[in-house]
Amino acid sequence: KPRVLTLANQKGGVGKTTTAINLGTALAAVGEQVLIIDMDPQGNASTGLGIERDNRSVSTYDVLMGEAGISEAAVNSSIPRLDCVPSTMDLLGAELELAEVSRRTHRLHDAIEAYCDAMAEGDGEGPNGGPAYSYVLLDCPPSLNLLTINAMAAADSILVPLQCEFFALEGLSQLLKTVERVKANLNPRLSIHGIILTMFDRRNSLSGQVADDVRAFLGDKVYDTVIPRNVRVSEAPSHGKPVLLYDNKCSGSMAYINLASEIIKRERKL
Amino acid sequence: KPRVLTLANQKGGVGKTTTAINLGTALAAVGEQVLIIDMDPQGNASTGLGIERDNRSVSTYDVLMGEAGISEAAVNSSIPRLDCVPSTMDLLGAELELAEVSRRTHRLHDAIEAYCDAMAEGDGEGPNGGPAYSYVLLDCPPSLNLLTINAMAAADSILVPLQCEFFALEGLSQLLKTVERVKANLNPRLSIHGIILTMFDRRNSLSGQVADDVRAFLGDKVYDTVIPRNVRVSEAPSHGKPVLLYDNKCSGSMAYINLASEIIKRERKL
Ligand SMILES: Nc1ncnc2c1ncn2[C@@H]1O[C@H](COP(=O)(O)OP(=O)(O)OP(=O)(O)O)[C@@H](O)[C@H]1O
Ligand SMILES: Nc1ncnc2c1ncn2[C@@H]1O[C@H](COP(=O)(O)OP(=O)(O)OP(=O)(O)O)[C@@H](O)[C@H]1O
Ligand SMILES: [Mg+2]
Ligand SMILES: [Mg+2]
Repeated sequence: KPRVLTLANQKGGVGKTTTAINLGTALAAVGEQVLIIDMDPQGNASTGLGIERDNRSVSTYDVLMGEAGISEAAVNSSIPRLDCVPSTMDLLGAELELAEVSRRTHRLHDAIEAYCDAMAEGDGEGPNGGPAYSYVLLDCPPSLNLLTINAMAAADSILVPLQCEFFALEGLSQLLKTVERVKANLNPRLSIHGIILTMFDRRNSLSGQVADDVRAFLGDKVYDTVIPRNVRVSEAPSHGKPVLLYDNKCSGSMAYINLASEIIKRERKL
Repeated sequence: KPRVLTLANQKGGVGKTTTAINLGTALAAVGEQVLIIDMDPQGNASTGLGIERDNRSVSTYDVLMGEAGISEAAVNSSIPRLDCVPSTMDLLGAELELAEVSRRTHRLHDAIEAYCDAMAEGDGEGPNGGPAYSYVLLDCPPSLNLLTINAMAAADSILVPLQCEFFALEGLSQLLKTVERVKANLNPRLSIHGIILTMFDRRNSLSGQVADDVRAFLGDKVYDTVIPRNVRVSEAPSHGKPVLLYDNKCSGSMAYINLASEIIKRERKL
């Protein structure tokens, strides 16, 4: 069974998509079979992985509506061992369309279960004939809506990217409350994997203050690795590549490689 | 009747709240009576204006539910001629609670109309005995949900903050489509006031490319004023102040003052 990790934070622009893409790439680089499911109608994760708009004929929307399985929706990215279920703007309508549907909070959970069952029955082959996924990453939109709830209900654990800025701190306690509620009512196995400090700017004393506050509040739930603000990171998506491929020597890439090894170490201890 | 302007963009972290706070402050500084309505459950605009969590006993949630009028919900900020209807996390439940209610897309529009009617009947006095508002600014959450639709249905015009980054460009055409749909179905007077380029970084060639792309695509819908990335802007909210008060000589403040005068010039031409 794959480990399912979700990137969530209702504050916008904190690095959810950038972390999903680069953590996924780093895990694939060390030999894991990775699937990224884009749960955001904006489709930034799909674009950042180089999946053109006209190569999204089957998407996350179809999976949530039950019209396609995960194997059918997954497409190869240009990165070995990294597939993606892309998203389109159709996903905007999902919340309304699922309002009256049973198990509307578990549509994604059920789709992943169906994929696992098919894997168990079959010859252990994954989609497109490849091997089975060992990691599934879920990239969430910036809200606590049905799409994010579906992701939390399907996940084993949640990674919280947190921008080192004042407004980003405000939403943290609400996010943690929502996680507790999902754990109590929808998904008892959901845990907090950790908090990732992103866009840390050494020149800006605010970054340091926010980092200190978060570590004081959450202790070792906060990863040691801090992702610096690094212009190469924001340039990479316009080339349809993760920064790890666009410029693997820049400070952003080094930090994502360190983060991946830190996460894998934590995974091994679990 | 006040002019109602909404700050909207479903991409997260592009500067919606920062622009609402600082544009509101600049308009108040030149003598306008301004109300900012915080439509985001995160409540960043309320916090950035220094409104403590325990001073939000009446909030945007109550206004949308019809349990309080705008006059009752508005509180003074520390800035002369600038009031705010604060928001709390209760607003997260509004979308579900309004699902079966009639005119659910026009709850805010109807509340503003009721305020205008009360003003016309009364002696022209605004809330807390002050004068009537000439500008109402609406700060939206990062999504195209019922809260943002309510803001667009209530607005005369929309201002679109656009971060000079690649992912931010991706969502622009979808946002413009949504505006057209709201204009056709819910609010025929809705127009696009303009696109504000934010967090422009001179050291980063990507900023220039994005700015050029947007100007090529939308021409003079894009304001001349560009808001630079400036660390003083991100420090100000931790002091509960707009950057215009926190450091009125920094490049961020100067840009917001220029933006306000450009917007007022456009308003005069309308
Ligand atoms: N370490 C970094 N250094 C510089 N820029 C970054 C970094 N991480 C992310 N960015 C840029 O910041 C912007 C926001 O990041 P991203 O889109 O990943 O955040 P998000 O949380 O997924 O946003 P949304 O809430 O809209 O989904 C993007 O333009 C991205 O390229
Ligand atoms: N010109 C600027 N220079 C530097 N930092 C800025 C600038 N404008 C905004 N910021 C910071 O960037 C972050 C995002 O800005 P802001 O919260 O205003 O965006 P938003 O679009 O309202 O976000 P959300 O989508 O979560 O509502 C904040 O931490 C803010 O302080
Ligand atoms: Mg994203
Ligand atoms: Mg905001």
